[in-house]
Amino acid sequence: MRRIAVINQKGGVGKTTSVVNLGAALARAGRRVLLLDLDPQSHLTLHLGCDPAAESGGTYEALTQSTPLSQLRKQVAKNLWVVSSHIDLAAAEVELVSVVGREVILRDLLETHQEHYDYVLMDCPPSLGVLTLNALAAANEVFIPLQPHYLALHGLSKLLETVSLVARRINSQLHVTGVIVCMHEPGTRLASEVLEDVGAFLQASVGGEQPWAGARIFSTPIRRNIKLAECPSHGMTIFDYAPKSNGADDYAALALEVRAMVEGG
Amino acid sequence: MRRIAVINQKGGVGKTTSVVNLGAALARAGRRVLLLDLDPQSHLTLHLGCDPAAESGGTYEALTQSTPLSQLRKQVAKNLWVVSSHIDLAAAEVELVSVVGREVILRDLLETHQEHYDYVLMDCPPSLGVLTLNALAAANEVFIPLQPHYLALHGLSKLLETVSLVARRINSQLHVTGVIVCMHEPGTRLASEVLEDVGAFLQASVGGEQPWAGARIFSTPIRRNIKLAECPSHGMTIFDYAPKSNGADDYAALALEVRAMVEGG
Ligand SMILES: Nc1ncnc2c1ncn2[C@@H]1O[C@H](COP(=O)(O)OP(=O)(O)OP(=O)(O)O)[C@@H](O)[C@H]1O
Ligand SMILES: Nc1ncnc2c1ncn2[C@@H]1O[C@H](COP(=O)(O)OP(=O)(O)OP(=O)(O)O)[C@@H](O)[C@H]1O
Ligand SMILES: [Mg+2]
Ligand SMILES: [Mg+2]
Repeated sequence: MRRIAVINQKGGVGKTTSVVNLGAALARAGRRVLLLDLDPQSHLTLHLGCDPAAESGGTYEALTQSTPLSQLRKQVAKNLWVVSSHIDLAAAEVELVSVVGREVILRDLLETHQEHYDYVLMDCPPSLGVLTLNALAAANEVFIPLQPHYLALHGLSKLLETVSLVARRINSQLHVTGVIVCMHEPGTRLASEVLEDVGAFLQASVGGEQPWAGARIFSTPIRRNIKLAECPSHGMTIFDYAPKSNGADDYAALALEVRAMVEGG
Repeated sequence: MRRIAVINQKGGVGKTTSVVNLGAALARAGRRVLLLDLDPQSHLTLHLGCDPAAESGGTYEALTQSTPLSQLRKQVAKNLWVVSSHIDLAAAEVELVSVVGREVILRDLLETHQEHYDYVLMDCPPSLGVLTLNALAAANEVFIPLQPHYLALHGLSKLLETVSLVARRINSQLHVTGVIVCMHEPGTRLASEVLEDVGAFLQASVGGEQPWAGARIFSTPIRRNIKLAECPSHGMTIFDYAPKSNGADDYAALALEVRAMVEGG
């Protein structure tokens, strides 16, 4: 089971859009996929047409009451399940401040969840607080959506510092698999300069000890495509909303690349 | 002195870009402007070419030690000062959890700051936590940068709820002046649909009691323009980096509109 934390503390870089559409592409390829919404703003939940205020509860109940995930998950498509979130989750940051083992609550729940999934993707808020820490403690891989704009590299090193800390103190299995280039504007000098810098940074880590040694930039960038911004308003993934769009092509190609890393195809 | 909190809990919608370039446009028009970086990620600080780790301190020292702003501010251009931030500020959320009056620390500092400014603009992180609450308690106006994408309206009502709470319990002077349309893609159906909805929502509040009654959408949208994404890498505002670009035109026009609201010109 590949448990993937999708993180970037920079806002609006494509985390949610990537979790939804990469998750959907993997499900359409026949893999069993569970998506977890760890953002109190519930964008993943809303994007998939679910109700944040669902009676049955979501990630808030999971983190504060250890409610089993099997009670909280909801099927949204063939092979695709989601555990939604609600604004109450914002209170979890403060409520969990002095709870012992507050970063590993989600990991314990995933370990006891009897269902077998091929992929668990965790959508995180734009911060490095306790919600993101739970995802990092529960994950074995990290994917980093990144918009090729100036401050991307600045945020990346801070992010990797946090990953290192979690890997050292809490979760020795954690490693960064790769960076997903999102909202890419091909042919612009800014994008190519930023990606050169990110590539050089990752290259310098090869053979080292850090949890991002060997991390790559996924070779499929996700191009800027208005269809990707439109499909949340219909509660759909890009494959239902605009299956012939660049957005659909790019996320399908990314899913192939992700699967090929371990499945060989 | 117009004290303006620039807020939106949605990530990456143009808060920092707007504080930098609207602030710069107002300074170039001869107004005295103070910018406050309330984001632990220090993007405002970096965008203006300042060092987040400045020896002299920043908003973290202001909030946790009540260091006077006159000791913390730094001049970055004619008529333009900034109080920078540092990653330590992330700790403030937790450090201030049980401090009495934790939301009004900044307001007290602004009130004792002897300098006269025409405008104070406060750049907030993508959250509604204690840092944003401090900005709302210290402000008399709220500007809301908004990207005309689907989830904009969903976030807006949550945001206005928070503004209401602060206005009722802490700061009766607080009112929402307007929404700044950022990263606008003219001619797209998504943008026009979202803006229609936002416009209708604000229109419905006219004549009411809420702190956003009478809020408008500023008539100058800021169009998507790669120059705006490039200038942070040079530590410059758009007016120094690309004075003839659409980005410069749009922020200059927005500044005129902002000034005309009270100065009549
Ligand atoms: N490739 C793309 N082309 C066009 N629009 C996109 C693309 N990817 C995402 N968007 C849109 O950009 C906005 C930000 O994307 P998204 O919400 O996925 O980012 P995020 O990193 O999850 O943000 P947050 O930090 O607030 O959680 C959304 O309105 C989304 O619909
Ligand atoms: N009008 C525009 N055209 C093109 N790029 C833009 C525009 N406005 C902002 N950007 C770029 O988009 C990204 C997000 O903008 P910005 O950082 O100002 O948003 P923010 O709301 O402050 O984000 P955060 O929530 O992370 O604080 C930045 O890389 C910025 O340079
Ligand atoms: Mg998101
Ligand atoms: Mg910002």
